[in-house]
Amino acid sequence: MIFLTDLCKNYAMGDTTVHALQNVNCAIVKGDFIAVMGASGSGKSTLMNILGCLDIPSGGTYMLDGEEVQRFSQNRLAALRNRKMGFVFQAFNLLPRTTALENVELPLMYNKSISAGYLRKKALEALEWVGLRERAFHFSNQLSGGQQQRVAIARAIVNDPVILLADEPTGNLDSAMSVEIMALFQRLNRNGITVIMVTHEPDIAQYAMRRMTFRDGRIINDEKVLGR
Amino acid sequence: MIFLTDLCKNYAMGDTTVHALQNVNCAIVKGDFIAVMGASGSGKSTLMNILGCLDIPSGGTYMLDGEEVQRFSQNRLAALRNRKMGFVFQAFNLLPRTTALENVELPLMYNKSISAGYLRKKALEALEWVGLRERAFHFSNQLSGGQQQRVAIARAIVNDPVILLADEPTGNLDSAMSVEIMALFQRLNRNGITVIMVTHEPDIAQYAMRRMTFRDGRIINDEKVLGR
Ligand SMILES: Nc1ncnc2c1ncn2[C@@H]1O[C@H](COP(=O)(O)OP(=O)(O)OP(=O)(O)O)[C@@H](O)[C@H]1O
Ligand SMILES: Nc1ncnc2c1ncn2[C@@H]1O[C@H](COP(=O)(O)OP(=O)(O)OP(=O)(O)O)[C@@H](O)[C@H]1O
Ligand SMILES: [Mg+2]
Ligand SMILES: [Mg+2]
Repeated sequence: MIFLTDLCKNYAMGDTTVHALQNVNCAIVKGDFIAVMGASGSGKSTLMNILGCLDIPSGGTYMLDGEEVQRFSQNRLAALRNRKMGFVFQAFNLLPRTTALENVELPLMYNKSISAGYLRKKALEALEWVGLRERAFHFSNQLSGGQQQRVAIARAIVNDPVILLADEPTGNLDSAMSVEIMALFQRLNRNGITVIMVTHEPDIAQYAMRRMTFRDGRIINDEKVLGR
Repeated sequence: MIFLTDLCKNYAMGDTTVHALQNVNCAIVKGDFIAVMGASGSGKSTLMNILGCLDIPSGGTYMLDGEEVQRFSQNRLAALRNRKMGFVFQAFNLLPRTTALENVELPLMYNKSISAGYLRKKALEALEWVGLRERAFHFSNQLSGGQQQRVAIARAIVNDPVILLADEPTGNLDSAMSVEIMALFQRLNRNGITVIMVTHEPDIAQYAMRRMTFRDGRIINDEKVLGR
């Protein structure tokens, strides 16, 4: 389903170059549940942004369902993103001066075929799944950090994405809430959604089926999670 | 040093009221190292914002070194904040279009008595302590999530605060880097800085001397960390 071949991402900084990703090679199949780990600055978010069609590589190939995505125009990338991807950003990126409900409804608005009533129903359901039904009408700045993170998760799943990309989805959640979110991700994964999640917490990585470890822009380890 | 008496914080939301903090009572002495824990939405950041003079309570008293801070004007709060507090925000709040070094120098700029050379030297040293000396000239949007978090930590400690308030300071850091940041906090604490840190990770709370647990805006537990 996904093939990355010699994928590279560089940033030119005056007379030095930051090699954020260097010759990344991997295959991801439909229904995978992958935990991406590695030190701060090792390239995890850069990989997620390329997989989620939010950024393009400097070199190499990103093959998705038989098409070379790194060749796509901005418009084709945006269309693919809206149709197939759900993204939980490391910094949440909620719209300010917008309620939790409006933030979650946003991905559905690209879909001209659904009614306003159905849109609202789906968004409220997604908020229910993350325990935030009663915060639906709070503005994003009236929510705690963990509540903002959960709104970002609801927004990522409301449009039934094929691929869910979650960058540190439990970074601001206590253990009990983290377990609930992981149970939700496992349920989505059993229903066929491919889940790729960055986490620095080994307890959270345990919920995945496969663990990929980054160092200095390269994959140094890619193995099955024991017992899964 | 700090006494909170019947501290309350409410938000009026149309016909309902959110009780973010309800009758919080506690004493904090100079040199304390406190881990604040509790579920998402339980009032931890609200407490931190009031302690850090970024917000005022709806009721009750905040006594700091013999003065009732909840009576202060905005100007007096700002002066107290700049002189005594270092704050690591849950969302980092770095200035965009500003380098890591400039972000860290910012708290020092209020101090008219220090030279530009000394200001730069102190800021570079703080970046060194969080392992980011070589990222000093990156802009904040050119840093990874964990790098941004560490710049926020450097900025909070550069002005030799009396009280360091850190809201989820390791939320985006891997284990090795988290251990380094905790060693830094312990070193600062041994040098006399009072450290109050929100964390949802029990392994991180272990570095503190005292653990305070919140639920629904109240302190339900306040005890010494075993073995410390
Ligand atoms: N400006 C606001 N208006 C209305 N409600 C608010 C506002 N700010 C915070 N709240 C509510 O107050 C409660 C406490 O928020 P707070 O940010 O202190 O929680 P927290 O313990 O830090 O949570 P987290 O672990 O998720 O960061 C939450 O239920 C939140 O929805
Ligand atoms: N726009 C940019 N310009 C220059 N360098 C960048 C830019 N964006 C990221 N980098 C650098 O690329 C490297 C990888 O960044 P990335 O965000 O992928 O790391 P990460 O593994 O997600 O880290 P973290 O765990 O801290 O979130 C970092 O060293 C970072 O400083
Ligand atoms: Mg990252
Ligand atoms: Mg908080």
